[in-house]
Amino acid sequence: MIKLSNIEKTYRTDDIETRALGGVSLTIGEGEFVAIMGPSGCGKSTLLNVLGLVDRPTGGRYEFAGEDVSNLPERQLVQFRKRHIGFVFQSFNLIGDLSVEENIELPLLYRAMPKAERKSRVREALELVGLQHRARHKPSQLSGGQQQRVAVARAVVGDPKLILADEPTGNLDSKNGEEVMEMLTTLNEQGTTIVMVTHSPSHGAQAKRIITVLDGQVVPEKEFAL
Amino acid sequence: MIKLSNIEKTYRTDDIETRALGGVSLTIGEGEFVAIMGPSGCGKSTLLNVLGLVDRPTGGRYEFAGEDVSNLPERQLVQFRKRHIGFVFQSFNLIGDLSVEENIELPLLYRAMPKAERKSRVREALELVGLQHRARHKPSQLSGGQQQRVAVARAVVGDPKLILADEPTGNLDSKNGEEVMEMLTTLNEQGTTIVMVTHSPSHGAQAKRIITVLDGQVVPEKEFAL
Ligand SMILES: Nc1ncnc2c1ncn2[C@@H]1O[C@H](COP(=O)(O)OP(=O)(O)OP(=O)(O)O)[C@@H](O)[C@H]1O
Ligand SMILES: Nc1ncnc2c1ncn2[C@@H]1O[C@H](COP(=O)(O)OP(=O)(O)OP(=O)(O)O)[C@@H](O)[C@H]1O
Ligand SMILES: [Mg+2]
Ligand SMILES: [Mg+2]
Repeated sequence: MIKLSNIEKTYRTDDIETRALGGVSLTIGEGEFVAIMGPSGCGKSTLLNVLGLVDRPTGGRYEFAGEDVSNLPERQLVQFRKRHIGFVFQSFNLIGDLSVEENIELPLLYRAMPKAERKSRVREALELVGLQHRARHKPSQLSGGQQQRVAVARAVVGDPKLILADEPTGNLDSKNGEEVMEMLTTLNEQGTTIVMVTHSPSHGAQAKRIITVLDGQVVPEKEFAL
Repeated sequence: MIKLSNIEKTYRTDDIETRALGGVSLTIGEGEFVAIMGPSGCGKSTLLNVLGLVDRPTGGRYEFAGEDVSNLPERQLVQFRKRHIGFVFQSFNLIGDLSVEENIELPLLYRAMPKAERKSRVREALELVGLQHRARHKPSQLSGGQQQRVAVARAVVGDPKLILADEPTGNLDSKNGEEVMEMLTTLNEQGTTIVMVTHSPSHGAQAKRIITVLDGQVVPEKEFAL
């Protein structure tokens, strides 16, 4: 489903050049549940942003479901992303002026879906993360972990083919963290492909495969068979 | 050093009233290292904001080093806070237009400190969190964990009497997380009082005392002696 070949991502700031990803190649099959782990600053969010069509690579090729998406024009990229991908951002990226339920509804506005169905799906997603009683609040009126759960709800509400989650349990206590992991596992059993960045070894272990990143490169997986 | 008596904090949004803290009383002695734990949304950040003079309680009394600070006028509150308290916010609160080193320097601008000494302290704080090579970057050019480390560096640079840290390792891999815990432990051995909110049981265990919060109330500590 996903094929990255020699992906490069370099950031330039005045005189400093940061090679965030240096020649990353990997394949992720449909229905897989992959965890991405590695030290702070090694390139995990950058990799997820490339996978999620949020960021363009500076080099290399990205094939999604057989289609070369590395050079799609902006408008097509956005359409593709909104329809197929659910993204949980590391810093949530909730819209401050919209209520919790309006935030969660956003991905559904990109489809031809009747209002009644949108409302019922939003309510379902809110119940999955236990935040029904906060539907009308603004993000700034929520705790850190509640904001994170809204971000998770927004990523799953549209039942996307691919869910990319950047540290979805980083601000959650163990019980809420387990509930999010349970939701992701259930979605995966129903066929959703999941790629999750995590710093938690116990949550990483709940995925079916772990990809380790170090200094912008993927560590060859067979090293772990030693 | 810190004495909270019957602290109340209620938020009102249109028709909904949220009692974030309902009658919290606790004492923290100088030089203690306390962890605050509890489920998402139970009131930990609110408690830390009251302790850090970032938020005023809606009821109750707060004595800091013998002085009643519950009703200080705004200007005095800010002065007091800047001089005595270092705060690591759950969402970092870095200033986007300032570089990493300018962000870390901020608490030092509130004192009569010569420029050369400020610069050397900032450099020291950067080295403590391993981000010397990112000094001139803007926060938006850093990874989530790097931003969190800048927030930690800014909290410790002024060598404050009290450090309040709201989930300071939530976005860090185990190695970087351990380095932050080591830094806090060392500061505590040198006499700094530390109150840290954490979701990580292993980091909570490195504190000398754990305060559990549930639904806006402190759970009586002697229950754990059973
Ligand atoms: N400005 C606000 N207006 C209304 N309610 C608020 C506001 N800020 C916080 N709350 C509510 O107060 C309660 C406590 O929030 P707090 O941020 O202290 O939780 P927390 O324990 O830090 O949670 P987390 O572990 O998720 O960070 C939550 O239910 C939250 O929704
Ligand atoms: N806009 C940018 N400009 C310059 N450098 C950047 C930019 N964004 C990211 N970087 C750098 O790219 C590298 C990889 O960043 P990335 O956010 O992918 O790390 P990460 O593995 O997700 O880290 P963390 O675990 O701390 O979230 C980091 O060294 C970071 O400083
Ligand atoms: Mg990241
Ligand atoms: Mg909090």
